[in-house]
This record gives sequence, C-alpha cells and structure tokens, in this order.
Amino acid sequence: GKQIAVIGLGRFGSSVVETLVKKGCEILAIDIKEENVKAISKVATHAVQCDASDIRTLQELGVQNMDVAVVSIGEDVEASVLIVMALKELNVREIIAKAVTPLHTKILEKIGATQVVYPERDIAIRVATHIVSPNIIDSLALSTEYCISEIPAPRGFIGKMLKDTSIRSMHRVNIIAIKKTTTEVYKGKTSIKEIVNVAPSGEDLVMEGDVLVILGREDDIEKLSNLK
Amino acid sequence: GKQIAVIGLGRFGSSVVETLVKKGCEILAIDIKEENVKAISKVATHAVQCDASDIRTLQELGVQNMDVAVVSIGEDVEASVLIVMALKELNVREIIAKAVTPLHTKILEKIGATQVVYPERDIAIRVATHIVSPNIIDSLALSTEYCISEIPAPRGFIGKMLKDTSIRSMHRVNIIAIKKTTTEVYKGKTSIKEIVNVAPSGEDLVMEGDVLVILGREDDIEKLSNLK
Ligand SMILES: Nc1ncnc2c1ncn2[C@@H]1O[C@H](COP(=O)(O)OP(=O)(O)OP(=O)(O)O)[C@@H](O)[C@H]1O
Ligand SMILES: Nc1ncnc2c1ncn2[C@@H]1O[C@H](COP(=O)(O)OP(=O)(O)OP(=O)(O)O)[C@@H](O)[C@H]1O
Repeated sequence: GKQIAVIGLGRFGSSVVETLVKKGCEILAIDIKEENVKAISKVATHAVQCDASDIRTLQELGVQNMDVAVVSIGEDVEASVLIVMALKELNVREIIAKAVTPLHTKILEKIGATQVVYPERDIAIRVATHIVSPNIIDSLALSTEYCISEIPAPRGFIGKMLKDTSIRSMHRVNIIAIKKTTTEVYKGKTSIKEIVNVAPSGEDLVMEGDVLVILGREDDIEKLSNLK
Repeated sequence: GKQIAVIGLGRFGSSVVETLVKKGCEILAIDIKEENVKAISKVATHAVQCDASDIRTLQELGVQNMDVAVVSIGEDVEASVLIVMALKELNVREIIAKAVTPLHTKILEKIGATQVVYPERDIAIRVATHIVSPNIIDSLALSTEYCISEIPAPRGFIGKMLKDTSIRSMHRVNIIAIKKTTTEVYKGKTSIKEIVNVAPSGEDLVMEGDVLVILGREDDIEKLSNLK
C-alpha cells in the first residue's frame, strides 16, 4: 500500500486522515500542536508533534520515503509554502496541498504541489450552482460544454414511455439511466430502495419520483430541468 | 430572480457570494466584522455590517422576504445555530448552513437547515479517494453501488475497437462516452481541445490519451481502472 503523510491536522487534514484510515491506509499524521496530534492518535497509524517546515525533521521521520504527502495548513501561508518546497526537495512524488486563496493556489502550483485543493471554493461553487439550478441534483462535467446530470423527471414526461418524450430529438440530451425509488414498509419500518436502470429502453415508462440521468450540453440540460 | 442572503463572509461565505454574483444573482451579504463587509462590497449588491443572531436586525434587513439564506459561520457554533433558528422563524424557505463538525451537521439539520454542507469533509473524501484510486479521474455516484466514472483508457484497450475490448461482457461496465484530447500548435501557440464522443460505437478505435466515461458498479470500475 501507499505510504502517506498528512501534515496539518485542522478540519481538512483530520478528515483526510479519517477517510484514508477507513479505506485501510497507513498514515503518518503530523501537527505542530500537541492537542491535535493527541486527538488524531486514536485514528492514525503514527501521529507526531513537530514543526514540519524544518526539512531535517521531515527527513528524520522518513518523509522522503513517502509516496504521497498532504499539506493542509491555512492560516500560515508561509509555513504551507515552506513545507511544500521541503517535500519537493525530498522528492516526494505526490504533493497535495490545500490553498485558502486564489493567490495561494497559484503559489503552491508554482513551487511543486502536484495537486492543489481549495475546499471552500469548490463547495461554494456547488452550493451556488444548486441555488441557481435547483432541479439539477448532481452533475459530472465532461468538458466545458458537455456534462452528465441527474434531474427529476419533468412533469410532462410522467406517464409517458421514453420513446414518446422526444428527449433526444427535441430536448437534445441522451438518457443514460433512470433511477427509481421504491419505499417499502415492513413491520412498521420504512426502507427506501434505489433501483438504477442502466439500460433504459424506449418502452420504459417514466413515473413520478423518477430521476433521469442524462448526457448533453449544459444549457440544454438546464432548459430541460426547468421545464414545467 | 431569487433573493439571496449570505451571512458570514469567511472563505466559504465570500466564495458563495462571488460565484452567485458571477451567475447574475442579487446578494445581501452580512457579516459582524466591518472589514469583511468592506471587502465584499465591491462584489455584492448589498453588504451590511451587523450581528445576524439578532432576529429583529434580520427583520429590519428584510431577510424574511428572501428565498434563500446561506449561513457560513464556523468558529462560533452557537451563533450559527441561533441564526439558522432565526431564519426558520422568519420562514425563509431554503436555509443552507455550513457545518464544521459531524455533530454540528446533526444539530443544524435538526433545527431547520434545509441543506447542510461540510466542505472540508467533502473535499477530504474526494482527495482520499483520489489517493487510493489514482486512475479514477472523476465520478458521479448514482446509488450506493452504481456510479459513472472517467478513467484513462486501460493500456490493453489502446489500438482496439470498442467491440473487441469486452468492456461489457468481461469488465461489466457500459461505455457512455469517450473523451479525446487533441493538441494543436498554431504559430507557436499550443491549444488543447477536448472532443466528447457522446455516441460511441463498437467500431470506434481506442487511442492513447483517451478518457473512457463508464457506468457500472463501483468495484468493477475500480478493477478496470487498475488494469495493467
Ligand atoms: N509548521 C507547522 N508544522 C506542522 N503543523 C503546522 C504548522 N503550522 C501549522 N500547523 C498546523 O496545521 C493545522 C491547520 O492549520 P490551520 O488551522 O491554519 O489551517 P486551516 O486551513 O484554517 O485548517 P482547516 O483544515 O481547519 O480549515 C493546525 O492544526 C496547525 O497546528
Ligand atoms: N453573529 C454573527 N453575525 C454575523 N456574522 C458573523 C457572526 N459571527 C461570526 N460572523 C462572521 O462569520 C464569518 C465566518 O466565520 P468563521 O471564520 O468563524 O467561520 P469559518 O467556518 O472558520 O470560515 P471559513 O468560511 O473561512 O472557513 C466571519 O467573517 C465572522 O465575522
């Protein structure tokens, strides 16, 4: 398995450690504050208190042997930059760094981070997109124009067979899959089951509550999702 | 257009304001600190300095007429909870609140937030997934078992026609689209163009650099992405 170091155990760093441990990875968790090291030690394979901006400290910890290092330091931009530079010098192949401003993002990319993440911005974009397009449940962008989106079946489709919805000819999107939700009540307990039809045919009937998984241009998907 | 209030102008709140303004929305931006209000005033339609946990202040600002309110206050969990409760009392239909711990998430849901986001955790999960499955470029989860993912064309597929890859019979995934990247050099300038083939046929040839957009069970996609 990969050898992974996570430096900086704030909310983001700790979440990265927890998720990786759940996935069965061995983690070296590093923070300058003792209480953060203590808090993560129940979860991480190894937890060490030290100043990670000192390259000799990183060498003593064997960080040069790591496949991946995640640097999650926000407030102290200088420290985050020094640490990424030290990791680059130690030839750590994959350096994932968290940025807290657009300028911080550019600097980290320039000095050798192989991937820069900016959580607050990425999720802010997702929230803003949801506010503006509330009928688009989720999306995967394939390119600047095409994406795959999940939308609730438009009202006008309900009760129709797929081949009678003109989804491709008129609405210009391809239907990839249909998600149906079935609610079962058994001995007073309600269980919700999602069934994904991954090979939809023209004869399939669109029902209330169905979610259509469609592929098309972003603006065509937007129009279809806003259909009354 | 929707009337939107964003309360709390830290990194997340400011990014939400900036993205919504870019999308053409009118925003009322609120923060208790004057410098944050000043910083956002170049961007937001209206920017007001006040303590948003006072329901009468929110009423004076007309927040009860808003369609959506975004509450982005992290450090002061009590303030974030009070503000969500005030918004609920004012009958704001959509209340999106940012949480900073799993417990905070539960509390916000219980007291009336219609959507709770936890940016550090969501992006930490994405980063951890990328570390563990580096050959999965991006994914859209359709259900607990099925997802749509983008993977680089496995080496063994290159030079083959789709119908000769056994992608469905042996690898158990459906190919939804193929992304090809073309690099053009014109007058010394290199431009990269992404072409999405949204109707792949059995006769299509898989080439070096292609990205396959596939639909299948998560574990089958994982196996295919790790094929040598
Ligand atoms: N030189 C350093 N060496 C090791 N750890 C450090 C160093 N400087 C800061 N840290 C640690 O990094 C962690 C994250 O830093 P900080 O809280 O500034 O980032 P943040 O981006 O605001 O965090 P969050 O992930 O909570 O959003 C803190 O726990 C801090 O103790
Ligand atoms: N009662 C309040 N009324 C209005 N604004 C407030 C109130 N309490 C805090 N704020 C503002 O909310 C903003 C965000 O708060 P804070 O920095 O605690 O959250 P955060 O989650 O750490 O932020 P970030 O989005 O940067 O991660 C701050 O700018 C702060 O001034």
